[in-house]
Amino acid sequence: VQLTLMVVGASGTGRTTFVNTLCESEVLPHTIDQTPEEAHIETGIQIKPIQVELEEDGVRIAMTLIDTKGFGDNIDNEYCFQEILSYLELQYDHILAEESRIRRNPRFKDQRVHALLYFIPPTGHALREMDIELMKRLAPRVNVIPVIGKSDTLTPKELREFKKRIMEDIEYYSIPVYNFPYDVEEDDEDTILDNSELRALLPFAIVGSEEKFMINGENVRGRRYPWGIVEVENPDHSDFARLRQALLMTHLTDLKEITHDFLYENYRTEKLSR
Amino acid sequence: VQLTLMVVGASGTGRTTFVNTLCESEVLPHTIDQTPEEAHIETGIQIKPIQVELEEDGVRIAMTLIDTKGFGDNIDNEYCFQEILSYLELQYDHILAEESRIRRNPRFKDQRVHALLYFIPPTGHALREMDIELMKRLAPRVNVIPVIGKSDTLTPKELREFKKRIMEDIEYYSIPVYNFPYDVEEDDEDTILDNSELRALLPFAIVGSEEKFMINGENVRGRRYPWGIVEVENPDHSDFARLRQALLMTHLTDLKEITHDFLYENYRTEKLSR
Ligand SMILES: Nc1nc2c(ncn2[C@@H]2O[C@H](COP(=O)(O)OP(=O)(O)O)[C@@H](O)[C@H]2O)c(=O)[nH]1
Ligand SMILES: Nc1nc2c(ncn2[C@@H]2O[C@H](COP(=O)(O)OP(=O)(O)O)[C@@H](O)[C@H]2O)c(=O)[nH]1
Repeated sequence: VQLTLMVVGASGTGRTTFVNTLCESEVLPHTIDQTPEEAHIETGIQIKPIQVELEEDGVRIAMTLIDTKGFGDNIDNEYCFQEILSYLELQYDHILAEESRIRRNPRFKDQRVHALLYFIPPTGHALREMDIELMKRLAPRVNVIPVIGKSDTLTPKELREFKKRIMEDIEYYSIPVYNFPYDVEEDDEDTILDNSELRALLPFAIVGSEEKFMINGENVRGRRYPWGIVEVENPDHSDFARLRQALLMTHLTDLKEITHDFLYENYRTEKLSR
Repeated sequence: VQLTLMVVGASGTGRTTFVNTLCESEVLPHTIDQTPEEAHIETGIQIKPIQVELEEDGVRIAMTLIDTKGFGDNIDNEYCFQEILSYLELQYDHILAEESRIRRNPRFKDQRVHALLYFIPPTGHALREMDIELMKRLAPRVNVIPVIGKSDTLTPKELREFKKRIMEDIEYYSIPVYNFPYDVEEDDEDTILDNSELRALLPFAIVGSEEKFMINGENVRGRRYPWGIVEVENPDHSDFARLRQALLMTHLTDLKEITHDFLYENYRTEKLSR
C-alpha cells in the first residue's frame, strides 16, 4: 500500500515532530542546529520528499512524506504558495505525460499527493489571511486536511472555540477542505457514524512528541511540563490517534480515490481544454 | 508616577492577555468576537493607547498602555514596521516642538514610550526575519524588551534552548535590546546582582491568564489544562512576576531616564543636524 502525504505550515507549528511521531522514529531532522548565519537567508520554501516504511494494523504502508520547510517564514510569502502549487501540478503533469505515451515507462512512479496536512498555528483567534489563501488555492489540487499544531497550547474551552471559529471561517470562505464525505443513502450506519465523528473533530488538534514517559505502567509518548504530562495518544489530550488511524487505515483508500478520480481528472480536463 | 508601555507582537502571541494580567483587570478586549466578515480585511496596524491606574508596592502608577493589533497578520508586513516607528518618532517630535515653544503649553502631555515589549512567538526555533527586522529598527527609538509569549507551550528544556538561541541571534545581529545595564565599578553589589539576574532571564518567558484557581489554599492566576495547572506567578512556570516587578518598580526610573536622556537626545541630534 502506498500513500503520499505533504505537511505544510509555518516554522515552529510542530510539523517535524508530528511526522516523527507518526512514523515513530526520527525521519526528519530538526533544523534547530542551524547557526544564526545559515538560518536567516530568505530562501523561499524547500520541498523535500522522503520515503518511510510503516506498519498499521498488520498492513505495510510505503509512505512518501513531503515536508515544506520555510513556509510563512518570510516577510513576504506570496511565492511560497506558488511553489507548493507547482509541485502538486507537476506530479499531475507527469501522470498526464505517462498516460499519453505509446510505450509505457515500466519504472514510472506515481507521486501525486493524496493529502496535505495544513498546520494552523494555535493562536486561539481565527484563520489568518495566509491560512485562508493557502487552503483555498491548494484545495482544488489536493485533499487539504486542516490541523491545529501544538494544540496543548490551548485549554479545552479555548480549543473548542478555536475549532468552531476555524470551521466557520472555512464555511464562510467556501474552502473545500477534505471533510470525510459520506452518503446518507448509500453508506452503512457504521461508515456514516465514523465519518461524522471525524468531521466533527476537524480541525484535528495535534500534539506530537519524540519523548516517552512512564504513565500508569505504560511507556507513552508525551510532553512533560512542570505542571503535568501531555499524552499524545490520549483522546482527551489530543486528536493525534484518531487522525493517524484515518490517514493510515480507514480513509487511506478514499484519499487516493478522490485524488485520482476527481482532483486529477479535474486538472486533466482543465489542462487539455486550454 | 507615569509610565508608557507599548506591546507589539503577532496576533495570538498572548499580548492582550498579558496586558490584562499586568493590570489585573480586562483593560483590553479580546477581538475574538469579530465575525469572519469583519476580521479578514487587511487593515494594517491599529495603534491604540489606553490609560490605566495601577498600584505596585504602595506606589500609584498612571500607566499608558499601547496595544498594536494587526502586526504580522498580513501576507506582506513591511508597512507595519513603519507605522510603529512613525508613532514613536511622532511623540519625540511633540517634545521637540514643545521644547522650542516660547510660551509653554501647560496641558502638554509627554507621551514618549518608555519600553516596548516585543512578543516572540514560542516556535522553539530561533528569531524569524520579522522579529530581527522589527527589533533592530525600533531599538534606536525605544527600549526594546524581548519576551516569549505563551511560554507554557515549551518544556523547561525547550525554553532554555530557545532563550539561549534567541540571545545568540540578538548578539549576532547586534540588536541593542534593553538588557538591564549596570556599572561594575559604580553600582553597589545588590544592584549588580539584581540586574545580572534579570539579564539572565532575557527573553522573559511570559504566561498570562484572566482566570484564577485555588491552589494550596490560594486563589492564583493560571491556565487549567487536563494535565495540570500553569501558575502565572510561579517562577518555575513563568517569568511574569519578575518582569512585572522590573517594569513597575525596580527599573521604571531607568527605562524613563534612558528614553529621555539617551534615546530622545539621539533622535533630537539626528533630526536637528539634517
Ligand atoms: N507545545 C508543543 N510543542 C511542540 C509540539 N510538537 C513539537 N513541539 C516543539 O516545538 C518546537 C518546534 O517543533 P518542530 O516540530 O521542529 O516544528 P516545525 O518547525 O513546524 O517542524 C520544538 O521545540 C518541539 O519540541 C507539540 O505538540 N506541542
Ligand atoms: N498557552 C497560552 N495561551 C495563552 C496565554 N495567554 C493567552 N493565551 C490564549 O491565547 C489566545 C490569544 O490570546 P490573546 O491574549 O488574545 O493574544 P493576542 O492576539 O496576542 O492579543 C487566547 O485563547 C488566550 O486565552 C498564555 O500565556 N499561554
